[in-house]
Amino acid sequence: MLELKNIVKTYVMGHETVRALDGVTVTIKDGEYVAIVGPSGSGKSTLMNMIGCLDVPTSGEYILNGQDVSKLRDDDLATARNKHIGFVFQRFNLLSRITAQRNVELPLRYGGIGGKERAERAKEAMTAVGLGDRLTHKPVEMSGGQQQRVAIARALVNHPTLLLADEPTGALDSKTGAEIMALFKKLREERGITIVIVTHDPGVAAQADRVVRIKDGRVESDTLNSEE
Amino acid sequence: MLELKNIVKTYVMGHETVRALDGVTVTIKDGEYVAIVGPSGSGKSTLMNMIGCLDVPTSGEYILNGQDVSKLRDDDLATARNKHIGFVFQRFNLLSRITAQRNVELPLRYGGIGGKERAERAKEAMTAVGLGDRLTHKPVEMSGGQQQRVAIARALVNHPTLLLADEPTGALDSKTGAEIMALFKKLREERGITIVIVTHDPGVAAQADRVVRIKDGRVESDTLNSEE
Ligand SMILES: Nc1ncnc2c1ncn2[C@@H]1O[C@H](COP(=O)(O)OP(=O)(O)OP(=O)(O)O)[C@@H](O)[C@H]1O
Ligand SMILES: Nc1ncnc2c1ncn2[C@@H]1O[C@H](COP(=O)(O)OP(=O)(O)OP(=O)(O)O)[C@@H](O)[C@H]1O
Ligand SMILES: [Mg+2]
Ligand SMILES: [Mg+2]
Repeated sequence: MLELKNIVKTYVMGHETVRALDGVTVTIKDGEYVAIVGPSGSGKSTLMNMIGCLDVPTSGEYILNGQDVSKLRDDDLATARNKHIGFVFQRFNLLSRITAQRNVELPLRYGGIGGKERAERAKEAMTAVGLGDRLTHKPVEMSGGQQQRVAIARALVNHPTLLLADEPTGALDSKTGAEIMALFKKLREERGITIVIVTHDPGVAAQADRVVRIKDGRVESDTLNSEE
Repeated sequence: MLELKNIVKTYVMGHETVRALDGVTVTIKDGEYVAIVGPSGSGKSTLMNMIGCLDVPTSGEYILNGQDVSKLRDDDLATARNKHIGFVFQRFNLLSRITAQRNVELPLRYGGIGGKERAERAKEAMTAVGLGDRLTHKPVEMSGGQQQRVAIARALVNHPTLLLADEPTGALDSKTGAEIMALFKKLREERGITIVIVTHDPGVAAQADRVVRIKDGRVESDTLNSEE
């Protein structure tokens, strides 16, 4: 369970201060599927960085699985993040000069998993996203949508309990996008993982249990999707 | 007028050869508004790179404004490209450590435009995309959608006659995306520019005059959008 209480995040640049998050309070239960929507620049990615322990809030409280994240030591935070959280970044953040396979294996290397098992799990994740035949290609040798799917495979390879995906279908055509969404749904049903997804695609948001709308760094609304 | 005749593009990687374009023939008239659609990995960005003279075909013919592009010398090609073509890359290709203003001014620097005029035109382009107050911020200090809009401003700053945009609304929410599409429409009406846009958003494709559908590196269909 995630509990964010009155989270503020400001960025200071010279004389200017940008208040990216202006007091966000939101709770997400285990196994829930939540979509975060909102205008460009409203704070969605910043909120995901907080939830994923990739950045620290300026003020406010974050309780993850009963622990106050601000009290954790750096290496405990890194272990918790690497073990439990899979992150699909909006800008992919792939290493463009190494193969897709080595990109996908990276979380496993940090986790101390051996070479043979790493290779097998990387192949399984790449096949799940429709790129089983591209393991030896580098991101610079792939299309935008293919790179995005490598980023998704990397987020899934460690079998996370919490998947954070920042516009995971942004570079995909509707058919490929639907395949990725079906994969996420399957993971939730089979493994009970918690999914938080940022999207500006109304069709994707409609598949979540809840939609949290962000505007100017605040929660504007938090509504349950009715059963179709 | 652009005329591509039987364009083939292959990428050789070790023992493998990827045939990204497998004989594409398409003609685009001045002032036309054409959308290119198709599955992830089908060859859309590769085709845009050919149209924008950013890469050379493996075989086939490309006639741009009556000139055979393959016969042009490199510096003539660079001048023609910089003077007439504005390009919005799928992966933005911004310089992340310099300000948005300097990013947008870059095409003008290559064109030898003086500092004062550069600054004015950069401000005009950034205001047109809704980021007039972000000139001094660097791409690393901006959201994904804001970075995309900087990339759009940079493509427009040189008042190109041909605008090539590879998924220009991919990182934008529907409202911001609609504002960018309205801006493109206005430029077409006021300046008569030719627009070629890659998109996987059906709403965006519907606004073009024609939709060229690509599949496995070939033109699958080329249809006129009926007047609403
Ligand atoms: N530099 C490269 N080296 C090797 N292969 C490449 C390179 N660039 C693209 N490809 C391959 O060429 C094919 C077409 O890629 P392209 O980027 O044109 O696709 P796309 O239609 O734009 O896809 P997307 O919608 O995912 O952006 C893909 O199979 C891709 O892997
Ligand atoms: N490193 C940074 N330094 C300064 N400002 C930042 C930084 N990162 C984000 N911002 C600012 O914080 C605000 C929120 O950005 P964020 O990336 O969270 O938006 P977003 O909702 O994800 O937008 P998009 O839909 O465009 O991706 C924006 O105004 C942005 O310019
Ligand atoms: Mg974002
Ligand atoms: Mg592409």
